[in-house]
Amino acid sequence: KPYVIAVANQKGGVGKTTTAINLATALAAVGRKTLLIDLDPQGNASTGLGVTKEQKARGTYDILVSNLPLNEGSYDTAITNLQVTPTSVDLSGAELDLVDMEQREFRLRDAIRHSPVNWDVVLIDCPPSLTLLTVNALVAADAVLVPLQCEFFALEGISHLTRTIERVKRALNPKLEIIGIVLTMYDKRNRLTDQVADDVRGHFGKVVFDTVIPRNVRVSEAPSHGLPVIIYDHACAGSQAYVSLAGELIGRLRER
Amino acid sequence: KPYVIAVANQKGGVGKTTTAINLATALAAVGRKTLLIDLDPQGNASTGLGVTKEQKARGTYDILVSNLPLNEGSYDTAITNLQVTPTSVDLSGAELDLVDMEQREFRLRDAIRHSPVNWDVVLIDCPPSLTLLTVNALVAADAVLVPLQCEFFALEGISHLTRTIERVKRALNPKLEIIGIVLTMYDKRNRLTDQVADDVRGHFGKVVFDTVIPRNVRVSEAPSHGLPVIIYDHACAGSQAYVSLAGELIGRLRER
Ligand SMILES: Nc1ncnc2c1ncn2[C@@H]1O[C@H](COP(=O)(O)OP(=O)(O)OP(=O)(O)O)[C@@H](O)[C@H]1O
Ligand SMILES: Nc1ncnc2c1ncn2[C@@H]1O[C@H](COP(=O)(O)OP(=O)(O)OP(=O)(O)O)[C@@H](O)[C@H]1O
Ligand SMILES: [Mg+2]
Ligand SMILES: [Mg+2]
Repeated sequence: KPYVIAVANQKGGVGKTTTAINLATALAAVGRKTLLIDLDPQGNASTGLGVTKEQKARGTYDILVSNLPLNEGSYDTAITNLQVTPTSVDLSGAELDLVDMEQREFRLRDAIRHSPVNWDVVLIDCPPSLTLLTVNALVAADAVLVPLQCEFFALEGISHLTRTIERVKRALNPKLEIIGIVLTMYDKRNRLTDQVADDVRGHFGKVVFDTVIPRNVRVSEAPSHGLPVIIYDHACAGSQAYVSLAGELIGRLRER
Repeated sequence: KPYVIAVANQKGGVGKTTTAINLATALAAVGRKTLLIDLDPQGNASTGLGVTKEQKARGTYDILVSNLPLNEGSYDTAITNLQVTPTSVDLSGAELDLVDMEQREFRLRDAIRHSPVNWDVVLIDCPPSLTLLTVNALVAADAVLVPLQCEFFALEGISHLTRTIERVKRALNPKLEIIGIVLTMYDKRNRLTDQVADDVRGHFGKVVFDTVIPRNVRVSEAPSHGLPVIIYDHACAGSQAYVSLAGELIGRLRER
């Protein structure tokens, strides 16, 4: 049974997709059979891993709404041990389609449970919202990993996210926990960055990963080449940080 | 009857809220009676204009779901001629509440039409999604203003947004148009930025505003003071760009 991690934060543009892609790649590189499920209608995780338009035609939407088995909507990537469940813009219709369905919050959890393939880890890239798609991810997950941009607006939304996680934990998924908060787009020239980082560490303590992801232009260039940054430019500061983060995550997975 | 502009883009973190706040402030500063409606459950536009927690308790959710008149959910700000309709996290429940309602896509349009107050311009800050809340904004709007970050993932989503605008125009709001696309967080040190900017101008031509908003740390500091950047630091590059953008927008409004 795979360990399932939802990469979630309703604040937009904080590095959810970038974190999901690079952690999935790093976990695959150290031999863990990994699946990355793209749950965002924008399909950025699919593109960032070089998935073709044809592959996107059968993926997350069909799994959630038409009961397609998860392994039939998952594809190999250029990276050994890493598969991806792609999505297309159809997925934005799933929010309305799911509303009237039985067990609408459990569709993704059941799709993972009933799959014959034995992944070690499943990562879910969530959209920037807390509606039914993200709730599906939180119900299916063992843990949530929260990328948090070191900016004022991003800090403001964190309590809404933790309250939602608590609600899902109480009502739908008792095992759910926050496995870690990772500070992203850290820019040491910007005074506000340090203030936000201090606030977050003060409030969440050890839950916050030691590794901080710096703002690094190579990270934003990688998706246009259909590659994770840790492959596109493994020596840059962004890649080094993601490799270090993967190391910390694996340590926390071992403890559980 | 006010001219209504939806500030929208389903890609997260591209500068929707920052653009809505600063354009609203600039329009108010030149004498236009302006209302900014916060349609994002994160409530960043409300916070960025210094709205109190008490005011947030009665706003967009009540207007959309419980028929509260728009002017009863709108408050004066510290800025002359600028009012705001705040929101709180309750609004994320509106997506599900609206689904079974009559005329669910027209709730915001009707609230604006039935209001006794005569604003000149209404700006709507949209959430990072294309679900019922954003559709309400597109149906209520005369035009859409699209902030576009000069990054690869942001460029990928633009065709999904334009198709959605076309669909709403055909089915629900024939007058809807794109009044402009503004390039945000422009960083001239980053080669990718220029490539994306060239792509966008090549594809959208004159629709793209001449004014480009530079990445500027003062912009991200302003919200922690509850002020728009054009007031927090009117001389910085970010503010100058927003004032210039407002000038271009006013020119386009005059033409219509
Ligand atoms: N460390 C970094 N340095 C520089 N740019 C980054 C970094 N991390 C992410 N980016 C860029 O910032 C933008 C936002 O990141 P990303 O798309 O991963 O965020 P997201 O939270 O998934 O966004 P959304 O809310 O739209 O799903 C992207 O263009 C990405 O390439
Ligand atoms: N020109 C700029 N320079 C530097 N930082 C900026 C700029 N514009 C916006 N920001 C910062 O970038 C972050 C994202 O901007 P903003 O919140 O306005 O985007 P958004 O599109 O409204 O996000 P969401 O999709 O979550 O609603 C914020 O922390 C904001 O302060
Ligand atoms: Mg994303
Ligand atoms: Mg916003």
